[in-house]
Amino acid sequence: LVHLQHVSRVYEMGRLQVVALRDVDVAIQSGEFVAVLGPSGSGKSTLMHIVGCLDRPTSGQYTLAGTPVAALDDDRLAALRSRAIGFVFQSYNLLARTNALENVAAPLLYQGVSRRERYRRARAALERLGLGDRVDHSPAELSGGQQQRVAIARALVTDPALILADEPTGNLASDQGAEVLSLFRELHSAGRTIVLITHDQEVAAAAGRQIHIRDGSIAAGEIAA
Amino acid sequence: LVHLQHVSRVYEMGRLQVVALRDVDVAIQSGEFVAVLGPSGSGKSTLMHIVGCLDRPTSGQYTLAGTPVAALDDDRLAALRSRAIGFVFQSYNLLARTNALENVAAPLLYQGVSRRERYRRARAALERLGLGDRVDHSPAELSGGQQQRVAIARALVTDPALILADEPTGNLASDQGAEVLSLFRELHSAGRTIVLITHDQEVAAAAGRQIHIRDGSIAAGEIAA
Ligand SMILES: Nc1ncnc2c1ncn2[C@@H]1O[C@H](COP(=O)(O)OP(=O)(O)OP(=O)(O)O)[C@@H](O)[C@H]1O
Ligand SMILES: Nc1ncnc2c1ncn2[C@@H]1O[C@H](COP(=O)(O)OP(=O)(O)OP(=O)(O)O)[C@@H](O)[C@H]1O
Ligand SMILES: [Mg+2]
Ligand SMILES: [Mg+2]
Repeated sequence: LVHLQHVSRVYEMGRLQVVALRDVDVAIQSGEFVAVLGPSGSGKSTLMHIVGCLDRPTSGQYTLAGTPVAALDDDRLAALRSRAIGFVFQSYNLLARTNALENVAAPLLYQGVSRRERYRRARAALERLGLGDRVDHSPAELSGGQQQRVAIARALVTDPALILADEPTGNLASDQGAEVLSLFRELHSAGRTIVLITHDQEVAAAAGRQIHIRDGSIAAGEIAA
Repeated sequence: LVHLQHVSRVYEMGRLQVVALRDVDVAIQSGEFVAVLGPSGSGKSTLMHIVGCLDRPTSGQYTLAGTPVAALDDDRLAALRSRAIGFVFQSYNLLARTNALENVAAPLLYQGVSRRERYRRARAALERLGLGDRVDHSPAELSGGQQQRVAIARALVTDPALILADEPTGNLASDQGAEVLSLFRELHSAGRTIVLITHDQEVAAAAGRQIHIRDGSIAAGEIAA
């Protein structure tokens, strides 16, 4: 499903260059549950943005379900992304002055789903995450952990084949974190592919395989499940 | 130092009311290290914003170092806050398009410190948090965990007597989280008062006392150290 070969990502900052990813090879089969771990600043989110077609590699090849991503223009990339990939951002990226229901329903706008059906599915996703009584709250009227759960509901509402989650339980106490993890396990056993960045050992242990990143490089020995 | 009596905080949302804190009594002595725990949405950040003079109670009394906070107008409250309190926000609240050095130096502007001295102290605080090589990066050019450490450096740069931290290690892997915790312990043994919201059991165990909040109320039996 996901295949990166010799992928690097370099940020230009005036005269300086910051190497976020350095010659990275990653292969993720359809239906896998993979955890990505590494210190702060090691390149985890950068890797995830590339896998999620939100950013392009500086060099190297990325093929998604057999298609070379470099061959797709921005419109076709956006269409592929909105149909096949659900993304939970590390900083949530919720729309301000928009309530939780509308935030969660937004990805369905591109799928041609009726307004009534969009809101029905969005409400169901929010209830699944324990936020049935917060559907009318905007991000500023929600706690940090509630915003995080809205971001998770939004990533799942289109029922995507590939789910990418960047520290999805970072702001949740252990019981709510465990509920989110059991939701991901359920989606995995229903055949979804899940790639999840975490520094929580319990969450990492739930995955079938772990990828360790340090200073932009993948540590050896990660291929075994 | 911090004394809340019968404090409530109610948010108005059109016709609805959301009770975030309900009749809360909290007393924190100068020099204590206290952890605040509770599920997502239970009122932890709301409590911290009131203690930090960033928000006012709907009812009840709050006295800080013997002064009733209700008697202070907004200007005197802001002066007290910028001199005596360091705050690490759950969502960092860094200034966009402003590099890490300027973000960290900003609180010193109100203290009448020379530009040269502001930058010297800001650089030292960033180096203390392992970000000596990221001083020129704006928040968009930093990872999540790096942004969190910039927010911590900014809270400490004025050497405040009271440090309030809202999930300060939420985005940090265990080794960097441990470094932040040892920094807080150092500040505590130097006599600073620390109140820290966390869901990480190891961090909570470092505190002398724990306060548990659930649905806006403090659970009984938290007074013992
Ligand atoms: N502006 C607001 N309007 C209405 N309700 C609000 C507002 N801000 C917060 N709330 C509600 O108040 C309650 C307490 O929020 P608070 O941010 O204090 O929770 P918290 O304990 O910090 O949670 P978390 O661990 O998720 O950060 C939540 O249920 C939240 O939905
Ligand atoms: N726009 C940018 N310009 C320059 N450097 C950047 C930019 N974005 C990220 N970086 C750098 O790239 C490196 C990798 O960042 P990334 O966000 O992938 O880390 P991460 O592993 O997700 O860390 P964290 O656990 O703290 O979220 C970091 O050192 C960061 O400072
Ligand atoms: Mg990251
Ligand atoms: Mg909070």
